[in-house]
Amino acid sequence: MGTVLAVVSQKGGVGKTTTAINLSSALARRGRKTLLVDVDPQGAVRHGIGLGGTGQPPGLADVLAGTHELQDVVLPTPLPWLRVLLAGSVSDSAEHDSYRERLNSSPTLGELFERARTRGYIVVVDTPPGLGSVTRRVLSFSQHVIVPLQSEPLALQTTTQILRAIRDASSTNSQLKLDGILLTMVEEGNLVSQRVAAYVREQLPRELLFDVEIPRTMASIDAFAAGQPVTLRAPDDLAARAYVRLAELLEPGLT
Amino acid sequence: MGTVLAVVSQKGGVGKTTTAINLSSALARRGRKTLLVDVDPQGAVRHGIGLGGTGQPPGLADVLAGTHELQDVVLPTPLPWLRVLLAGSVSDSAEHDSYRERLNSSPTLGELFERARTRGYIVVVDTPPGLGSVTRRVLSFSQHVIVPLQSEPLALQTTTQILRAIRDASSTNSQLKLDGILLTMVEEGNLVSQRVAAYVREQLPRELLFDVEIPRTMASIDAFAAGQPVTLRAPDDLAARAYVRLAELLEPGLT
Ligand SMILES: Nc1ncnc2c1ncn2[C@@H]1O[C@H](COP(=O)(O)OP(=O)(O)OP(=O)(O)O)[C@@H](O)[C@H]1O
Ligand SMILES: Nc1ncnc2c1ncn2[C@@H]1O[C@H](COP(=O)(O)OP(=O)(O)OP(=O)(O)O)[C@@H](O)[C@H]1O
Ligand SMILES: [Mg+2]
Ligand SMILES: [Mg+2]
Repeated sequence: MGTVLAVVSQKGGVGKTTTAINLSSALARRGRKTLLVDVDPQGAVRHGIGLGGTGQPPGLADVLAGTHELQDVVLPTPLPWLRVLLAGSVSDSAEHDSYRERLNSSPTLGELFERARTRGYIVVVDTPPGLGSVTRRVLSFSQHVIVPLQSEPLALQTTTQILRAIRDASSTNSQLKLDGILLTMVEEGNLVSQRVAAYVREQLPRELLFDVEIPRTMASIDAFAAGQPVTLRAPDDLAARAYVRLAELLEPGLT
Repeated sequence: MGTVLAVVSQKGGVGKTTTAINLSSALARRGRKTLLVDVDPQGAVRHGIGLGGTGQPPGLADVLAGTHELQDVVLPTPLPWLRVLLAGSVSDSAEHDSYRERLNSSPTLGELFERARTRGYIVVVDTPPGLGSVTRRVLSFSQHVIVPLQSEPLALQTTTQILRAIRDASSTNSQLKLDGILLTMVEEGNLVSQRVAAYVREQLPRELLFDVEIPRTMASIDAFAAGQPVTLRAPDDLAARAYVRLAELLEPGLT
């Protein structure tokens, strides 16, 4: 039986998409059947895995709109054990609304997760920033959740809301477990970044914070520009190695 | 007659809040009556202007919920010409939903903008990331909009959706004008950041991109940690000076 792991945050730009892409790649490299699902209408996942180009390849939004079948939009990747379901065509404001409405009222997302789990997939879900209905819908179907936290001032303040949302979600979804908070973009040589990281480490209970932290690296930015997970493009990079360790840490619990 | 200027972006963490805070401070320093309004339930504005602390001081959400009067929640700041309306108490997921619903169905936001404009205020509005109903609601009432664009790979791709949303909004709001795209967090010494900035400058039509660009500076991060706009805390800092120039550029058109 597979499992669903959501990557969520209130704050924008903290590394949700980068984490979803690299964690799922690292899990697949360990030989685990992994399905990366992008539910963010922004559709950023496609860029990080080389399916960028112009326009949006079909995905979840098109299944919800009824123009595509689920099996036609789940795509293979260069990694044998990694499949991906992109966000799909959500190009203007009106479409964003109908996308959200359909996502929240249709059984499609829950059914897709169920099917993937039955086939033994670890489903890694990239979500939009903020505490919206899409994020809560995903949490209602998830068994695991991780929260990236960017190593910048007030990182903790912007985490309280999402932690509360996760507690709310667990009250109606008893299977949901917060695996941990992941410190990201910890910048070597940046005193403020280092101070914030130290502060976060001392403020959060040990079980709430992952031992693994993702450093801010040039290779990470490069990799995204090249449309490849940094874990594949630059495996010796410190961020790449950290994501591999994170997958190592999480994997036993993802069954 | 005052005017409403919205700061919007699809992508998270690109500097909307930092821009809203510093632009409004710089406009106020020029002697213009300015009202900074936070419509993002995340409520980040309060941190950047020293009203952080624990919990959320009352604001827009409380007016919408009917527990506070508008005049009681518009706050003074250390700057004589700057007032601020915070996001207010939106602490859990259920409250996020009702907040959005009320914001979009109640006349409150439009009325507040109207009243501020009648009194000659420039209203600077900080919005949540993404192309949600809140952002579109704000655009329907705005006369000006600026779009921060973080100097990182694929910055342009994540801008097409918000530009389309602005065009949509202009078709029903004929007063809405896109003042420009603002390159932010341009990092000196970071080759990728510099390359992206160069690429953006060559790709975008000159009238669409501000000549002013906001560099990534330690003082900016410091200032937010200290709860003060960088334009006030470190006026010689390059980011502070850039925001002052931006206010200089924009001000004549904001009447
Ligand atoms: N370890 C890292 N080192 C350097 N840059 C990074 C790292 N992780 C992420 N980034 C960059 O930071 C930016 C934000 O990351 P990302 O898009 O993954 O965040 P996000 O939380 O998904 O954003 P959004 O809220 O818009 O969905 C991206 O440009 C990304 O390439
Ligand atoms: N010029 C700058 N130099 C250095 N750091 C900056 C600069 N501008 C913004 N930052 C930092 O980058 C982070 C993101 O900025 P900010 O919160 O303003 O973005 P945002 O678009 O409002 O994010 P969100 O999508 O979550 O609302 C913050 O930690 C901020 O302090
Ligand atoms: Mg993302
Ligand atoms: Mg913000």
